[in-house]
Amino acid sequence: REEFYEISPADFFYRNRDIAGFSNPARALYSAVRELVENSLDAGELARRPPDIYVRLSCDGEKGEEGSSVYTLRVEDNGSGVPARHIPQAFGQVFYGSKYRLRQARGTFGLGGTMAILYGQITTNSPVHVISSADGKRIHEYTLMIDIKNNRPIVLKHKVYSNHNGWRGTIIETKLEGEYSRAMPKILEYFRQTAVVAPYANLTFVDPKGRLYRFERATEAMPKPPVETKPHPYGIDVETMKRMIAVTQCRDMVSFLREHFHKIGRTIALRFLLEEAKIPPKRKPKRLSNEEIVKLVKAMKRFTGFRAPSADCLSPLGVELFRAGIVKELKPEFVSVKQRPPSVYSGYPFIVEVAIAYGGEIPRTGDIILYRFANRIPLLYDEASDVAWKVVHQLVNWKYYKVDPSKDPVAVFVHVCSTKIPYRSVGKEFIADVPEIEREILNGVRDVARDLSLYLSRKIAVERERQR
Amino acid sequence: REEFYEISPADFFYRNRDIAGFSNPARALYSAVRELVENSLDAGELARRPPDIYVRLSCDGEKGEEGSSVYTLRVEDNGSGVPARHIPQAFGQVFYGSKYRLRQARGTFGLGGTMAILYGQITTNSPVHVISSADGKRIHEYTLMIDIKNNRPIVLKHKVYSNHNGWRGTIIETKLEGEYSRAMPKILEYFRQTAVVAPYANLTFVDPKGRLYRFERATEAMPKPPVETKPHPYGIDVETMKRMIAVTQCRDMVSFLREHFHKIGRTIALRFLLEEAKIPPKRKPKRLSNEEIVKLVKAMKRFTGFRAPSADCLSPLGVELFRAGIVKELKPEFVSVKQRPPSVYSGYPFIVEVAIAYGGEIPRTGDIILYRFANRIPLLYDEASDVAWKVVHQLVNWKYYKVDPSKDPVAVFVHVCSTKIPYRSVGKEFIADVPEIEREILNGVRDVARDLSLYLSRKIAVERERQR
Ligand SMILES: Nc1ncnc2c1ncn2[C@@H]1O[C@H](COP(=O)(O)OP(=O)(O)OP(=O)(O)O)[C@@H](O)[C@H]1O
Ligand SMILES: Nc1ncnc2c1ncn2[C@@H]1O[C@H](COP(=O)(O)OP(=O)(O)OP(=O)(O)O)[C@@H](O)[C@H]1O
Ligand SMILES: [Mg+2]
Ligand SMILES: [Mg+2]
Repeated sequence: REEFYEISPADFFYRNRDIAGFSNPARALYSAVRELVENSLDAGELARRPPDIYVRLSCDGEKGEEGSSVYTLRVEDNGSGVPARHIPQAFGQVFYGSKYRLRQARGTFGLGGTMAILYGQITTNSPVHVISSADGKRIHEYTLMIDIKNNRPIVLKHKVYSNHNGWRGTIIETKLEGEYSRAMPKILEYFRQTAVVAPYANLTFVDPKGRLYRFERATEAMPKPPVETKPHPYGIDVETMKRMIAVTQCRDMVSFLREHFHKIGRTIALRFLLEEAKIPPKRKPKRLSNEEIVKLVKAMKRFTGFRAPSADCLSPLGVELFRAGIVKELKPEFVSVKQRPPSVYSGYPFIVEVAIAYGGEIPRTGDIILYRFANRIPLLYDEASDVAWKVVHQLVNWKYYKVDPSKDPVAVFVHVCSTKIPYRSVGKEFIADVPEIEREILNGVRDVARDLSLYLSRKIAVERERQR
Repeated sequence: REEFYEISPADFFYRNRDIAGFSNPARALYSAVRELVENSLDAGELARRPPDIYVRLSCDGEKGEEGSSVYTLRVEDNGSGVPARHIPQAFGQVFYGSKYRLRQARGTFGLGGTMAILYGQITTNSPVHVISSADGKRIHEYTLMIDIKNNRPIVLKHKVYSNHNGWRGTIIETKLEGEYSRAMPKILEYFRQTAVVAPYANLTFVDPKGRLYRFERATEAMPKPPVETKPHPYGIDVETMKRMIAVTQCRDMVSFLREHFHKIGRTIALRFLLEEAKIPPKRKPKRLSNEEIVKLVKAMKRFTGFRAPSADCLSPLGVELFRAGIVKELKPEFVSVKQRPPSVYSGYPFIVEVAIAYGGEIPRTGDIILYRFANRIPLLYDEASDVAWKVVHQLVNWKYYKVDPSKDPVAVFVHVCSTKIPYRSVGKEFIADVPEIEREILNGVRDVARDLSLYLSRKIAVERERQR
């Protein structure tokens, strides 16, 4: 009498789209814009071309229920483009993408762009247009819908044009129900904060009223691109180990460790196998028994001799870039920026960068203003559930730094970059309070708070001097 | 050069298991216990048999890294059992289950039980044993693992026994890495709070130290079971409409509306089609054009003539049961319990039940203690991100009710039941601040706070009288 059945990933996120950030027309408009802009920024960094991103939101004129309407959202970029054979699945299938690797990127789940299109489809029944060139020779234009029940793209049309000026990039145009008046402050704030952490990007936004917002690039210099890395032994588990063993060509344990793991040299591999794992170095990986695999994984987590992961797979903002973005946006009287040394949680390397700004155009809001970023993405929702909020509002003793949060115009900026940001949900809005990350944010905030406190003491001293 | 590929739902939740509540060994132990106990409670309510649930957690003796160990978790119930042909997928496939329907249940996503087993497998490489009888005639024993890459069960063994005493129920035994010392307070609290909202269940828990915890049922009376309902027009979107049209046998719009939707009678259907949707009643549903489908969905959301959804698909605790559970656990000096009338958000009916308790064994913690429940599940994490916390700590003016949160021993209990609880993430720990739900919780808290304030005034008056 109980009916059992399976649902596809697209069906799951269709039924639970609020979990992915598409809970109501205003929030869905914000989420659609940010998911597509983040894809375009990733594509620009991949192509190592300063991104020119153009976003147009126009109202199709039909008033929906209580203030919502149908909008057309168009996002154009000059990034890497999407290879033609992957376009249908990249946009028409949930859990399909190119970001499933150990390298810093905004994209993580293989879900965001597809969700924007899915939401558009279920509210307007219209297909999405994707125009892209990845090789500069041909331009491919697809008209797609999503077969939600089966998590598959439906290609309605596919045209190919020759590419006369070698353009590379991607254009997405989709219709969706939204409510711009409520979404507008968040959308504009998203662009403003993106300009701070991606100052090499030109962002143009035309809103439904035809107003043009331009965020001009402050520099042509692109950040050093992150390099894909291999898994670190501290983060390994039985499943990953079994997959490595299944694909390995290595015929002994030493070369297996050196080939598949991050920074394990011959000496360390031998020491680990003989002293900790107690597995003969000559053993064939494919011949390990199930018990030996479990023993090996446990030994890897215990062994203290592995080198800390390097940060080549990360691409932090850097102190200069971060400072430049903050100064440009808020023109503060004082700024201090610190980059913490690379750290690691569960085998994933991460870097925390913290800044504090005082005065200038920072408003007095009765509390410290917190700006949060992860892998160069601004996080604008669920502040009180984020680890950075916990640090800034619960763990730091501001009095000690001569700061009165209720009176002083202070803003704190926290940027975390990692090969895996521990988001608490697929909506990418807040970060879990992983102990290692919490500790680094706390240390970073204390570093910059110390600088501010010196500045404020000097300021008070100068003021007293003047008054005599 | 960019590698595109797809990942299965099991692979997705393997890589992002922290999103599902399996972030570290202590938390994973809690999540595994709660997911399996919730499955057993759902099964008992389905079978309409007062649940007897036995949970044993034993330590396998191997110390893992920093305090974690391998545990064996065994959960036995006398519920509906799982039909043999569905056992492999119910436990070995993500997004497979029997809870994808419009009827109140703890299960929602088709993910929880499978996650517990997946986590056990990747930390211990051991299979799970599932023993079940759904018909009372045969007992099926499966030994399973999960093919994570392909989201498919792997059946290692399947034995069938004859069932001599007609037992019905399910036994799950799995090995997993955990850390009981850190998880213990939460696990015990989970059982305690479950006893409050499922007082018809016997819960027995044997912990790794061999200590026995018994939560005896307070009543044999089972709640009235929820009845599956049809979608309400206010919650409809284009995708659901297209699926109904694809399966319908109806050959005109009036019977289509009456057949597929919740409580639409002939008169209302005609009025809606003629006045609001402007679609001829004789039209064949399968002949509707895409534009007409969109027009129909929009009209459904606008039309004010549909009847509010009934609450047959819900199964609230009821004032008596809620009061009994609270009195049994906290023996307060005063309790007031209120059930709000059925309400609806996005077409999903819901009922809010609120209680306030004062004195007795309620500790003074410096703030109001908040107990949260959703579909009879205790929510123990992420309190500050939950809509109930926002209401109790930010929206209610306690001074007005003569309550000083920092001094008075006050506990507030909030239970929300719905055909779709708007959880913020698949870990089922906190609820989104959907405006309709927030409003009902606020009204409920004010209702019971008013009663408490009367009690406290009388108490103060009596005290003054005595002192003269
Ligand atoms: N504008 C674009 N330019 C180039 N490639 C793109 C663009 N948009 C999407 N893609 C490709 O399509 C894939 C899927 O995009 P989608 O947003 O659905 O997932 P994702 O970005 O990988 O992960 P996330 O869910 O975290 O956003 C990406 O991995 C990327 O390879
Ligand atoms: N103890 C049990 N007795 C009877 N049926 C069970 C039991 N445990 C699991 N099932 C069945 O297996 C299915 C899958 O369980 P699972 O926990 O993975 O998902 P769910 O309970 O449907 O949803 P959720 O992810 O919200 O828990 C259930 O829908 C139920 O039909
Ligand atoms: Mg993306
Ligand atoms: Mg379940």
